[in-house]
Order: sequence, then structure tokens, then C-alpha cells
Amino acid sequence: FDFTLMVVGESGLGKSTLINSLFLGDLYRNRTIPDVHDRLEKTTTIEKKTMEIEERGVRLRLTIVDTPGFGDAINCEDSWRVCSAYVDDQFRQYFTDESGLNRRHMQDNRVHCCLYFVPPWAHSLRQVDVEMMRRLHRKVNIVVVIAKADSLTVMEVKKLKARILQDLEDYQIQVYQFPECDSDEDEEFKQQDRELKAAVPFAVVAADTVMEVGGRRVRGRQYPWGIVDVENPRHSDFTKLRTMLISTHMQDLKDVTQDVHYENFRAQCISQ
Amino acid sequence: FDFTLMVVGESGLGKSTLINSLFLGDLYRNRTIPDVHDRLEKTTTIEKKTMEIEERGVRLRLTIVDTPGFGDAINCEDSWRVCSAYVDDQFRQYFTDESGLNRRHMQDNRVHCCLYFVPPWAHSLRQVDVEMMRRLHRKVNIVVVIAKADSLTVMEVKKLKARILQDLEDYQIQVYQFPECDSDEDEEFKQQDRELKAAVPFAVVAADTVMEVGGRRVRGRQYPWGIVDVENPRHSDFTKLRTMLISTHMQDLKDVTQDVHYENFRAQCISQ
Ligand SMILES: Nc1nc2c(ncn2[C@@H]2O[C@H](COP(=O)(O)OP(=O)(O)O)[C@@H](O)[C@H]2O)c(=O)[nH]1
Ligand SMILES: Nc1nc2c(ncn2[C@@H]2O[C@H](COP(=O)(O)OP(=O)(O)O)[C@@H](O)[C@H]2O)c(=O)[nH]1
Repeated sequence: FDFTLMVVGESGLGKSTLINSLFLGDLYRNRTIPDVHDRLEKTTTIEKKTMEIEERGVRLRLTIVDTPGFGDAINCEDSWRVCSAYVDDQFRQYFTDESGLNRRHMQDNRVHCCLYFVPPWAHSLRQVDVEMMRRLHRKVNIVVVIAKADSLTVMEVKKLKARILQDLEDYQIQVYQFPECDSDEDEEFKQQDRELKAAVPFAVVAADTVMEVGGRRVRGRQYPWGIVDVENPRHSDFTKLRTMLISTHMQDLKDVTQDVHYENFRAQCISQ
Repeated sequence: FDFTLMVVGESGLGKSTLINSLFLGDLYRNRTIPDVHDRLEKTTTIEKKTMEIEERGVRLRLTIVDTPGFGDAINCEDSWRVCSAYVDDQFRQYFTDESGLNRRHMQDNRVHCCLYFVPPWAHSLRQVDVEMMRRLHRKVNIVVVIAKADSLTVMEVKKLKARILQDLEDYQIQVYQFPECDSDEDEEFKQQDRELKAAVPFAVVAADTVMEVGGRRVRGRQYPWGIVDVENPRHSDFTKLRTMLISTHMQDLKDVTQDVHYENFRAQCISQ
């Protein structure tokens, strides 16, 4: 079972910390942070990391595609070209494999979800965000998250979520839509589904340190004025994002990638 | 007594909130936040606001110069040109007045201090910061502050301060240097002076709401995990910045502007 997640957003937004928190590994252990000059010279390159994880008894080959440096360079034109090209390349690869002999052992490296990080300091979507999403929304499932939400008060989170939803509508950006919940599901599942939909875009906090709070071990950030507990639903939407990505909607993300985005790609290829 | 403070930094960094917190007024009451399109079309323009304040019995004409939009546009070339031109224009004006007849009632609109806001999400100084400071450091007293420091843990603040100081040295940027403390000052003053120097660049938090904490009214930010008290020295360097700007170093900022930056300008004018 393959699943590929692409993370897009400026460096320093907590992308790797969130991935580590979500999948409880430490993919980025040997990261070195390049200095200002290196970062600018390095045109946006894609970094790919794969790991085997086991989630609810299912063995999963998880691939994280990171686009370091997006938004750092003075000119962002490269960033969106590189991301969009990566998604297309995976489709092309899959298309070739599908038409080949060995269909039974195909690897699925297509990008099933794009986590798009909006900075907490943004007033709403910025021009670079709109440009980037426009180039990706017809090819990949975009899930927008507000990064480092611990720097926002409850009211500020509400206002930023509302402004982002408004901008997505105004600029007609098609992000991933949660499927309707089956009517035969029990009430508890329906309630969880409603809460998930009401929380979009998720305002997340991530942390790479574990500490003791009231006798329990929590992943959190320690400030002089209090401890932010990443998994506390009153502090952040982290658990909602994790539930959605890993358990309730992973299959649907794969289905939409196959039935919608990949089929669109195939149709374009065949008609050319 | 005139004092002009220029604030430079991307929008959304908390510049106006800090100015209101520092000078306890509400200069920015009627601010409207332009939408993405307006912000980009508006090339960087300077917004100037003047107010009369009384601080420790001294009447002060305080001017705040805000450079909205720095760093928001895709191309930052304009931003640094506009800031540097503004500083020069004030020198030129003063130079003309000084050579005129009415020297006794001259207004001093020269920029005495430039508060330079570094985002808390930055790894250190970015290319835009280096470029901007290079164009300003020979003309104005630059005081660097780390904005929205409540999104950084104690360790992260320490690391960011160290990296910024290192970058200022590597890129040979001349920020405002605190004068040596007179040897005949009492020990308490010397201690305060040492603490001030050790805290640079100041990591500040600002807030536009006042709330009740333990029976006291505090300017702060309320989070589900605790309340950040702007004036609590364990929470931020806000009070250090305020003490420095308004009481202990305001005169020295004016002196350095007059004796160093303005004299350099005059020398250039005369020799041309
Ligand atoms: N305030 C805050 N800081 C965070 C959060 N997540 C990560 N950080 C910090 O932000 C910095 C950059 O994080 P990193 O994951 O390397 O960002 P990336 O460049 O986007 O991968 C590190 O110092 C993290 O500790 C968060 O949710 N809130
Ligand atoms: N986390 C945090 N937010 C702040 C701080 N100061 C201001 N803000 C918030 O940041 C947003 C933008 O602030 P504003 O002062 O308008 O920024 P400006 O565009 O730089 O003038 C507002 O929602 C403020 O409440 C701070 O110190 N910490």
C-alpha cells in the first residue's frame, strides 16, 4: 500500500516538525539548515524520503516530498514550476508502467495529497499562494493548513480560517473536498465527520520535544506562560489532521487521485 | 523636542501593535487592511503619523514612519529605494533649513532610529534584510527587533539572537551601538545597562488588548495554554526596548543622528 504526501510552503514554517509529529518518526534527523547564500543559489529542488510505517495493522510505504526553499528566493516562478513538474512526472511514470507488461507489481508514486502550508502571519492567501495553488489544484488533492498556529489567539485563528476560505472561493481554487458521510454510519462517526469539515483549513501546531504535563508525556512546546500540547484539540487541529490523513480519508485521497486527477492526465495524454 | 522613529518590516509582523503598545496610543485606529491585489499594486509608500506625547515631564513630538508593504511584493527592489530616499530627503530638508534664516524654530524631521523587524520564523537574516540594512546602516541608527517572539521558546529565542548577531558581523552591518556607561553612574544603573546590552537584538511581543491577570490589568495575548504578559521581562524584551527608546537612550540616538549620520550627509553634500 503506497501513499505519497507532498509538503509545500516556505522554509521555517515547521513542515518537517509536523511530518515527524504526524508519523512519529524522525525523517529529518540529519537536516542541515543551509545559510542565506546557499538557500538562494539552490533553485528549488525536490527532496524525497520514503519510510515503511505500520498504521492500524496496515503496512504502508509512505513517501514525503518536500519542496525546500519555496518562497525564500526573491523570485518564486521556479517554485511552482518544479512542484507541478514533479506531479506530472509521477503521472507519466504510472502511465508508462500501466501500459507495460508488469502491471501486477507496479509502484504507485503518484502524489495523493499536497499539504499546503499557509503562514500564521499571513493576512490571508498571498499572491504566491494563489499562483502555486492554481498550478496544482487540477492535478493533486490540496489540503490547506495554517502552520505554527500557536502564535495565533482563538479569535485570530477563526478570522484567518474564514479569510482563507473566502479567498479560495474568490480565486476559484479547488481544494480537496471531503466526501459525504454514508447515511448508514453511526451518529458518533457522523459527528466526528461534521467536526472535521468545520475545522478546515486545519490550524496545526507541531513539536519535536516530549515533556511531562500532569503525569502524562505529551509532545509540546514549552513557553514561560504555558505548555502547548500538540494533541490537545483545544490547542490545535493536529489530531484532526492526523485522523483524516492516516485513518479516515487516506483511501479517499487515493481514490480521487486515481479517478479524477490521473484520469484527467490520461485523457490529456491520449488526446495529444 | 522632536523624535522620529521609522519602522521597517513585512506587513503582519505586528509593527503597528508594537508602536501602540510602546507609546500607549492608538495611532492606527482607522487602518484598513488592503486585499492581496491592492497590496501588490501599491508600490511601497511611506505613511507618516505624528503625535504629541508627554514622557517623564518632557513634551515630545513623536513621528512614526511606516513603510507598509515591504517584503510583500514579489520584487523588493522598490522597498529599499523608498526607505533610503526618505531618510535622505529629511537630511536634505534639514540642510536647507540650517542654511536658511529661521534657524531658531527649525523642526527636526530627521529619522533618529530605524526599528528593523525580523520575523520570528526566519532562520536568521534573510537576503532582503541584508540588502535593506546595507542601504540604511550608514544613514540611520538601526535597532533590530525579533517580532512576535511569543511564537519562540526560550531556547529558540537564544539561538535566533545569536545567529542574527553573527550575520550582522559577517555582512558587516553597522547597527546602533549603545554608548559606554559613565564610570560614575551607580551600580544599579550599570547593571541595567549591562542587561540591556546583553538582550540585543530585543525579542518583543506586543498586544492591543488589556486583560485582568491575578488582579492586575495587563497588556497581553490570551492563549488556551496561558497569557503572555507583554511587560513581564520573562515573557519578552518589550520593557527593555521601551526603556531604551523612551528614557535612557533617546538623547543618544538624537546625538548620533546629528554628529555621525547627518555630518556624513553634509560632508557628501559639500564635497559634491
Ligand atoms: N511556534 C511554533 N514553532 C514551530 C512549530 N513547528 C515547528 N516549529 C519551529 O520552527 C522551526 C522550523 O521548523 P522546521 O520544521 O525546520 O521548518 P521547515 O523548514 O518548514 O521544515 C523550528 O525551530 C521548530 O521548532 C509550531 O507549530 N509552532
Ligand atoms: N503572536 C503575536 N501576534 C501579534 C503580536 N503583535 C501583533 N500581533 C498580531 O499580528 C497581526 C498583525 O499585526 P499588525 O500590528 O497589524 O502588523 P503590521 O502589519 O506589521 O503593522 C494582528 O492580528 C496582531 O494581533 C505579537 O507580538 N505576537
